[in-house]
This record gives sequence, C-alpha cells and structure tokens, in this order.
Amino acid sequence: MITVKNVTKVYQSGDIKVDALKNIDLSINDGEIVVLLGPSGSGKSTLLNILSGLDSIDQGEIVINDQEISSLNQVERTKFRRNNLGFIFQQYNLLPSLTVFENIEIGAQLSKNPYEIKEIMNLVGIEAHINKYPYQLSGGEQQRVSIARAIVKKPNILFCDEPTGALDEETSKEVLSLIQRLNKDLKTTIVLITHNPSIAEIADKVITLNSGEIVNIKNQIKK
Amino acid sequence: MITVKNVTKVYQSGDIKVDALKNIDLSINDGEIVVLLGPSGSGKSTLLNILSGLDSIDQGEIVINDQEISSLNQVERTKFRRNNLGFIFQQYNLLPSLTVFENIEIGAQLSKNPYEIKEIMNLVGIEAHINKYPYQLSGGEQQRVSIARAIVKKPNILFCDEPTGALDEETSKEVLSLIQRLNKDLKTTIVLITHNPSIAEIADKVITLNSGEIVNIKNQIKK
Ligand SMILES: Nc1ncnc2c1ncn2[C@@H]1O[C@H](COP(=O)(O)OP(=O)(O)OP(=O)(O)O)[C@@H](O)[C@H]1O
Ligand SMILES: Nc1ncnc2c1ncn2[C@@H]1O[C@H](COP(=O)(O)OP(=O)(O)OP(=O)(O)O)[C@@H](O)[C@H]1O
Ligand SMILES: [Mg+2]
Ligand SMILES: [Mg+2]
Repeated sequence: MITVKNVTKVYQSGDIKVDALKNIDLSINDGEIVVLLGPSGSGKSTLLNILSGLDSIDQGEIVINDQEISSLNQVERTKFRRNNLGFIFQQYNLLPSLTVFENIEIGAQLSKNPYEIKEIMNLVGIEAHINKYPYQLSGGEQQRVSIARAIVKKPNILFCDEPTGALDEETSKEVLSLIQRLNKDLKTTIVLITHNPSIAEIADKVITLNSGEIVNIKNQIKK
Repeated sequence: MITVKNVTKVYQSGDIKVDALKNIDLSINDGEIVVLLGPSGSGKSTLLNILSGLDSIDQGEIVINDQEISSLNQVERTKFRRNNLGFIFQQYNLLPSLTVFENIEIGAQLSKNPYEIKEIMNLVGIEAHINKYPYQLSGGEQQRVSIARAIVKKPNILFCDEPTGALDEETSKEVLSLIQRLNKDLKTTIVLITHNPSIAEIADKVITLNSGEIVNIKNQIKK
C-alpha cells in the first residue's frame, strides 16, 4: 500500500523556483495498476520519483508498506528502494561501461529469487544483444534493457516512466502484456507514466496531473 | 536532393558484427516530407545518421545537393552538416553545461538568418525554462529544446529522430504542425523517423525498414 498525504515538492536552485507538486493526496493499493497521465511538464516524473524515494519532498508524508519513507535519509531510502522497488527510467539510465547482460545482472543480484536473465531478455526480444554496450544499441533496445533490469528482480512495486516511449506498436504491446503478467502472476503493484491514453486501459486507476496538481482520479475495470 | 546508391553499413567491434543497413537505394526530392517507419532495431536511426553524414558507410554512395558526402572526411562532413542540416536527436543530445537559451543559441549562430530564439522557444512552449540547465527539465521539455535548436537555424534539410516520442498528444500536434510549416513556408526538406504510423500522414513518401532493408516505399498525397 502506498499512501501520499498532502505532499508538496519545490525545485529551488538560484533564481529557479518551480512548484513541481502541490498538495498531492493519493493512495495506491497492493496489486493495483495505476496509470499517471498529464501533459509534458505536469509533474509525472517528479511524482514517480518521490513515490519511489528517489527524490525528497518539502512537505507532507509518504508511506510504503507501513514504512514512512519520507522520514528516511538518502542512504535508508536507497536501501529500501533496492530491496522492494523496480524502476524503468524515462531516460533508461543504463550503466555505459557494462554490457547488456551485466546491466540486467545488477538488477538480478538485488533479489533473492530473480527471474533467469536470459529468459527476461528473451521476453523483451534483446537476447541477440547480450554482449553489447549501451552505445551499441538502438533507442528502443536500450529501453528494453532498462525494462529487463527492473523486472528481473521481481519487485514488490514496479515504477515505469514512459516504458514504451521509444518502441513501435508491436514491441509496446509485448512490453505491456509482460507488465500485466507480472501484475497478474506476482501481484506486483504497477505505477506507470504514459502520455498515450490508450495504454491507460490496462489500469485499475487513472490519475491525471496538470501543473503539479491532481485534477482527476478515475477508477475503472482493468482489461 | 538526396540520393543514396547501394549503401551498406556494418557495425563491427570485437566479436560484435551487425549488418545495420543492406543495399539501400533511395532518393529524396527537395521540399519533400519523408517518413521512415519500422520496428525497433530495424536501422532507422542508422539510416538517418548516414544520410546526414553523422556516420560513415562501408559501401555505396550518398549525394546531397550535388555534394558526394560519402567521400568527405569527418571534418568536411561536420562542416557540411553545420551549414546545411538540422538534427533532432532521439536522445536530445543537449549540452549539459549550457542553459536552454545557450543550447538553442548554438544552433542560431550556425545560420546567417536564424529565427528569433525567443520566438522559437515560444512556438514549442519552453520560454518559461529559458535559464534552466537540461537536468532541470522534464523529458518532454528537453525534447522541445532539441527541436528548437534544430529549427532555429532554418536548415535546408531537417532530420528528426522520433521528435515527439516524449510528448503528449497536444504538444506532439504543435510540434508536427511547426515542422509542416517549415516545410510549407521555407521549403525545408524533412526526413522524420517515427514509430507512430499516424504521424506518417503528413508525408509525401513513407519508407518502411525491416532488419536493415527497405521493404516498402509508398508515395502519398501529404496532408
Ligand atoms: N555502434 C553499434 N554497434 C553495434 N551495433 C549497433 C550500433 N549501433 C546500432 N547498432 C545496431 O544496429 C541496429 C539498428 O540500430 P538503429 O539505432 O538504426 O535502430 P532503430 O530502427 O533506430 O531502432 P529504434 O526504433 O529502437 O530506435 C540495431 O540492432 C542496433 O543494435
Ligand atoms: N531539477 C529541477 N529543477 C527545476 N525544475 C525542475 C527540475 N526537474 C523538473 N523540473 C520542472 O518540474 C516540472 C515537472 O517536471 P516532470 O519531469 O515531473 O514533468 P513530466 O510530467 O514528467 O513531463 P514529461 O511528460 O515532459 O516527461 C517541469 O516543469 C520541469 O521543468
Ligand atoms: Mg517525465
Ligand atoms: Mg532509433
């Protein structure tokens, strides 16, 4: 269960001051698929980053599985994240000096019971690139390595920041059905950002952001 | 006019050998909008990179505006590209130590008659971020800075690698109509990669790739 109470996040740096999130209240139940929609710059990635403890908040409280992560320091938040959460980044964040296999292995090593690395690579169609370095991959191939790395550790909660942004329709469908299978088979909670409203069909709950605020929460029957 | 004759591109590095493009023949007329479609890994970015001289080829010939760019060395290709071509990269490639304004200014300085920087920023909706650094921007905001930087110099040919991948539907439409306006008003030749087939509607010609080969060329009436 994720609970967010009256959370505010301000980016401040020199003359730059951005109210990225204002008075956010929301809750996400175990095993739910939640989709975050909203225009570019509306605060989706920021919300994902503070939900997963990647970034800190200025006001309010965030509780995940009874752990108040907003009161942990950065080292404790990192430990919590490594043990419980999977993250597919909007810009992939692959380690450039490690091969595809090694990048995914890093994810697997954080788990007591990970998937087989080769099996996961097969599921996202990147087995042919096993020994390549990130710079030797296409945009969509890098994205799929990022996906494999997040999924292989069978996280309790999987955060996905535009996981199919660089993929063609075919490959997008395969990735989404893989995410749905994780949710169905392992009861993984999914929090997914997309700017593609058709992807929202797989969600139990669709949260729409605009200018740092939640403007709509829609409960629906997921497909 | 861009002419590609029997072009082959192989990536070779240690044990890695990838036939990224095989026997490519195509031509692009001045003022045309050409869209490249194809699955992830099919060779679209590679084709764009060799068309614009960003990368070299192993076999064949590429001629742009009567200049055989495939026979130029890297320094000469860079000079040709700076003077004639605009490029929107799949991963934006912004300079991290320059502000939004300075990143776009770099594009403007390469032209004798650039657009007003503030006007272009306004057109893609990023004027509020003028003094920020790339790391202080959302994914879609970074993409729009990359677009502004390419367009501001009024290039003869504009290469776009998934220019709307990180953008919501609204902002995507604005970017695409901006690209169409460049084509209509300045007769800019547009070569655009997308994995979104609906974007292909704006094209005079749609070229489909699969596994490094052209599998279809469709001429159509552009919208
Ligand atoms: N430097 C490199 N070394 C080896 N292989 C490479 C290199 N760069 C690209 N490739 C491979 O060449 C193929 C084509 O890559 P390219 O980036 O052109 O694909 P793409 O069609 O743009 O894909 P996407 O839609 O995922 O961006 C891919 O299989 C990729 O793994
Ligand atoms: N480090 C930072 N400093 C200042 N402003 C920031 C910083 N990071 C993000 N922002 C701003 O906060 C706002 C929200 O950013 P965020 O990345 O959450 O948007 P988003 O909804 O994910 O957008 P996109 O769909 O383009 O990825 C944006 O206006 C952005 O410019
Ligand atoms: Mg984002
Ligand atoms: Mg590509």
